[in-house]
Amino acid sequence: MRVWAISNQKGGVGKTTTTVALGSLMAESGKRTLLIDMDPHASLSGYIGVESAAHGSVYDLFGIGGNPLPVRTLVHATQWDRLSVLPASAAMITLDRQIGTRPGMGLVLTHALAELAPDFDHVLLDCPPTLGVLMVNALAASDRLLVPTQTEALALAGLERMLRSLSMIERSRGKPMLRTIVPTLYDARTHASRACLAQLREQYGDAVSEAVIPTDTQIREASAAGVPLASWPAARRGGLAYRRLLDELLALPVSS
Amino acid sequence: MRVWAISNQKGGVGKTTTTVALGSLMAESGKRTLLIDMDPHASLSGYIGVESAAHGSVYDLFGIGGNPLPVRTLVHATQWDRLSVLPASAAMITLDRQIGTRPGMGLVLTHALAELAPDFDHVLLDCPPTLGVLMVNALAASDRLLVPTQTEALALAGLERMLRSLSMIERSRGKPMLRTIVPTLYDARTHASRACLAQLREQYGDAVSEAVIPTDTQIREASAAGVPLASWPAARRGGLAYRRLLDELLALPVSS
Ligand SMILES: Nc1ncnc2c1ncn2[C@@H]1O[C@H](COP(=O)(O)OP(=O)(O)OP(=O)(O)O)[C@@H](O)[C@H]1O
Ligand SMILES: Nc1ncnc2c1ncn2[C@@H]1O[C@H](COP(=O)(O)OP(=O)(O)OP(=O)(O)O)[C@@H](O)[C@H]1O
Ligand SMILES: [Mg+2]
Ligand SMILES: [Mg+2]
Repeated sequence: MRVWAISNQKGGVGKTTTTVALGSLMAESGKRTLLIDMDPHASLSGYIGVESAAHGSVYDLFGIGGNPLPVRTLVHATQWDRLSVLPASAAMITLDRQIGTRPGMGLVLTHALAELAPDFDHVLLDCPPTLGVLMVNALAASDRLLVPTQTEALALAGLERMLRSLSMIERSRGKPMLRTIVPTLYDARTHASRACLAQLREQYGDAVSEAVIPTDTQIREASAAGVPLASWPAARRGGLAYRRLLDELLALPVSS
Repeated sequence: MRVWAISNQKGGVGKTTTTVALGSLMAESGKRTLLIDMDPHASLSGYIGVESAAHGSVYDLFGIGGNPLPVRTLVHATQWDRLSVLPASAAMITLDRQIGTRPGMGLVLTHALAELAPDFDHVLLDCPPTLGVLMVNALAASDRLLVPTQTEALALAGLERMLRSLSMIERSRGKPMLRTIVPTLYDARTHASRACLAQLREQYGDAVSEAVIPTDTQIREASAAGVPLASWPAARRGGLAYRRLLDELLALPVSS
């Protein structure tokens, strides 16, 4: 089982879109795939249509005010073969405050995923645009971090700040994190986008994926319809870019 | 002194852009204006070029591990007349965990702003895409909440979730929060954008501003250049929309 965390402290860069797109392509290619919504705003849960009210959520893994629920009871099948979801809930907003500096709460997700190892080939963690206890859990549990980055100037400056903050948190992991920066919302017609992509490659070299995700209005249409990218053939440009990205990622080494 | 909080749990909807645009227009019209960056990712501080390393930040108001710094020492002039900034810093990431459930930490900003009341006509709070202790402070300290909302389907569903979560937090204020929903990144050419705007107005009525902020690539150019909207004449469409929004907001009642 490979675990991928998809994160960026900058908002609206395509984290949820990337998680659902890659997950749906993995499931389409025959892999048993689990999407976990780590964002209290529950965008992924809303996109896929698996709301936490009926099912329980990532919150219940932490056992605040009671016993933690077994992770298998929180995982739900979707209408797409081999694609399951563990939803988020608004209650996750309060996790940082409730946990405070209590030790050991950074490994809650790692232990839960160890139980699921026989059931899934891939697990993708859609992270919130913050670096709190949910992000600490995601980093500890994952093999590789994907950082969707919008190809525009402020986002580049933000990326540097984010990677600095991340290395503060990664120290708690003990081993360095494998990272891939994924350029998103790329518009080849604008000079600003092209200049940003060139700067990303210059500054971060091989850490930047070859595949670049273009702006494709059909991606927005697919999310409005609640249909993952693999099942939305009209998103030709976006679909092709995410398939290339997936091929590239699967060829990369898995962490030791 | 009027205090405005600009927030949405959804990322990338134009919170920072709206804060800087409105602030720069207020300063241009002769009002003494303070922008406060409440986001640990420090987008606004990066945009305006006031980094916390040299100056201290919102973090220092909370006095974690020492005495809080006087707010006046944290406020810095910018190169634009009557426009000042109180920057953010990455240390703010840890505030929720460090504060935990300690009482009284929701009014830190309210007390700090009381000291600044003689110095400013407007204070704008650029909030992070989360609802933690920084957001609790922003709500307690502000007269009106502006919620930039992208005119696309997932963002509408997210708005409902966000407003539900907000009312959980607002209870700690004791009095209801005046809110204005500001449609952003609007593209009149697409059916999806037009349909979303119509649904926003149907669902939220007068809580939605008349002014609608269109997608304007010059807005992105202005932020890449680190120049606030009022000083970037090329952003004609965006500039006009934000001036209309400002006129509309200044005509609204201030909370009791
Ligand atoms: N390649 C793309 N082309 C066009 N639209 C896109 C693309 N990727 C994402 N979007 C749109 O951009 C918006 C933001 O995307 P998304 O919600 O995936 O970002 P996010 O980083 O998960 O945001 P948040 O910070 O709120 O979690 C959505 O409306 C989505 O449909
Ligand atoms: N009206 C607009 N037209 C074109 N681009 C815009 C507009 N408003 C915002 N943008 C661009 O969209 C991106 C996101 O905007 P911004 O950073 O202001 O959003 P945010 O809500 O503050 O994001 P975060 O959730 O990370 O705080 C930026 O690249 C910005 O330049
Ligand atoms: Mg998301
Ligand atoms: Mg912002």
